[in-house]
Amino acid sequence: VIEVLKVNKSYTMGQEKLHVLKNVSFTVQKGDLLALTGPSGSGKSTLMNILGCLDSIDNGDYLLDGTSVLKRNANQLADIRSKNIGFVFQNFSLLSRMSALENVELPLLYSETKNSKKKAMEALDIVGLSDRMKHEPNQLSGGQRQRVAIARAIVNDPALILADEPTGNLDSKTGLEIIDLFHRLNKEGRTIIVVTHEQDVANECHRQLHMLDGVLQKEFFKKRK
Amino acid sequence: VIEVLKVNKSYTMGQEKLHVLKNVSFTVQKGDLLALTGPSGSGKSTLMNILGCLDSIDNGDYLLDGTSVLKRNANQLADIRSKNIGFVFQNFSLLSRMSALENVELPLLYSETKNSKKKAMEALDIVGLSDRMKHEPNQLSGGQRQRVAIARAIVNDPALILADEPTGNLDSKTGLEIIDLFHRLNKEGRTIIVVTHEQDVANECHRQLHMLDGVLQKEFFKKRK
Ligand SMILES: Nc1ncnc2c1ncn2[C@@H]1O[C@H](COP(=O)(O)OP(=O)(O)OP(=O)(O)O)[C@@H](O)[C@H]1O
Ligand SMILES: Nc1ncnc2c1ncn2[C@@H]1O[C@H](COP(=O)(O)OP(=O)(O)OP(=O)(O)O)[C@@H](O)[C@H]1O
Ligand SMILES: [Mg+2]
Ligand SMILES: [Mg+2]
Repeated sequence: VIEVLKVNKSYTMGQEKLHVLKNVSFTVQKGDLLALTGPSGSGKSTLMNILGCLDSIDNGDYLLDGTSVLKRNANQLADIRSKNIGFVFQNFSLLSRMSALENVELPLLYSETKNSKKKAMEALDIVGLSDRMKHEPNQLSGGQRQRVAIARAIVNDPALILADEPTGNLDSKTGLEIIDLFHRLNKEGRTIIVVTHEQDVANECHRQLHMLDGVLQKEFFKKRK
Repeated sequence: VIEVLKVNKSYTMGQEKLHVLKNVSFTVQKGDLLALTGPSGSGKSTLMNILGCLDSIDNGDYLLDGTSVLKRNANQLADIRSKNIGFVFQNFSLLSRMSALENVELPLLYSETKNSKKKAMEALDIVGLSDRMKHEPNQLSGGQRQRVAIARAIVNDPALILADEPTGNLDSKTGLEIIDLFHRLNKEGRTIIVVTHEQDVANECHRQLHMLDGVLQKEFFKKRK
């Protein structure tokens, strides 16, 4: 379960201070499938990086399964990330000198999981890239790189998946296959938060949170699928 | 005017040869606004890189304003790119150590255009980023980086604009502003080719070419807007 309590986050650049997240509060239950929408620059990725324990907050609190992340040290946060959270980065963040397979296998090596190569191949097969395993990122199309990033995020069977614009570079058919994948993973009990600017992707989620200029809007509740 | 004649392009990786563009032929008239669509991995960016004189072809021909690019040397191609073509890269290709303003100003410095700073500021203002001019790419959101890439492509008033997925990271409202911008530039007589996987962006164009597995499909002609 995720509890975000009055989180504020600012970036300081020289004299300028940008207040990007303003008193953001919301709760996510285990097994939710939630869309986070909002204009470009509204603070979605900044919030996702905090949820993924990749960035700090200025004030407020963030509880993951009841424990505040402020009470955990860097090693504990790294441990939580590698075991429980799968993160799809908006800019993919693939390692350029490694093949698609090696990129997807990396989280399994960190968490010392067995059969890492076989699991990485299965994840690439699920996103439709079993014929591109040996390609390095610069030998792949934009949407193929994005799908490698998705495969890497799901390979470790995480309890929480945070996907930042996972279909931005995909055509509708391939994009729907990824949404179907998220539905399947969600039915297995995984909690999923998807940042998207495509309304038909947001409509596929159970809940939708909308961000405007760092302020979370009143939630428009949807019926469960 | 662009004439693509039976272009073939393959990538060789070790023992494997990937035939990515297969006998691609089409013509674009001056002042056309054309959408290029197709599934992820179908060859759109590969074709765009050839049109932008950034990549070579294996056989066939590509005539730009009546002259084959095969007959031009590297200096001439660089000259054509800097003066006549604006390219929006799918992965933005911004220089990380330079501010948004410096990134947009760069093409003007190459072509020794006057008032480069003022023109760069105007281009950033057109894409809605006049309050982010001093930010470096890693201090910008995904969609903001994409808009800096668009500003850089238009700053030199190019006759031909090649935009590879220019709205992939933008919310609908910001995306429509970019499409409106392309409409305005097209009405001024510029030729524009947009790769997109968003059907409503493709519908805003005069023509639509669809790529499937490296083969250009029969064109579905639309009435002029
Ligand atoms: N440098 C390379 N070496 C080997 N294969 C490559 C290389 N670059 C691209 N490819 C392959 O060529 C095919 C076409 O790639 P391209 O980037 O043109 O696709 P695309 O239509 O732009 O896809 P997307 O919509 O995902 O961006 C892909 O299957 C890709 O794996
Ligand atoms: N490191 C940084 N330093 C300064 N400002 C930053 C930094 N990172 C982001 N910003 C600013 O914070 C704001 C929010 O950025 P964020 O990436 O969260 O937006 P977003 O909602 O994900 O946008 P998009 O949909 O375009 O990806 C933006 O206006 C951006 O310019
Ligand atoms: Mg973002
Ligand atoms: Mg592409």
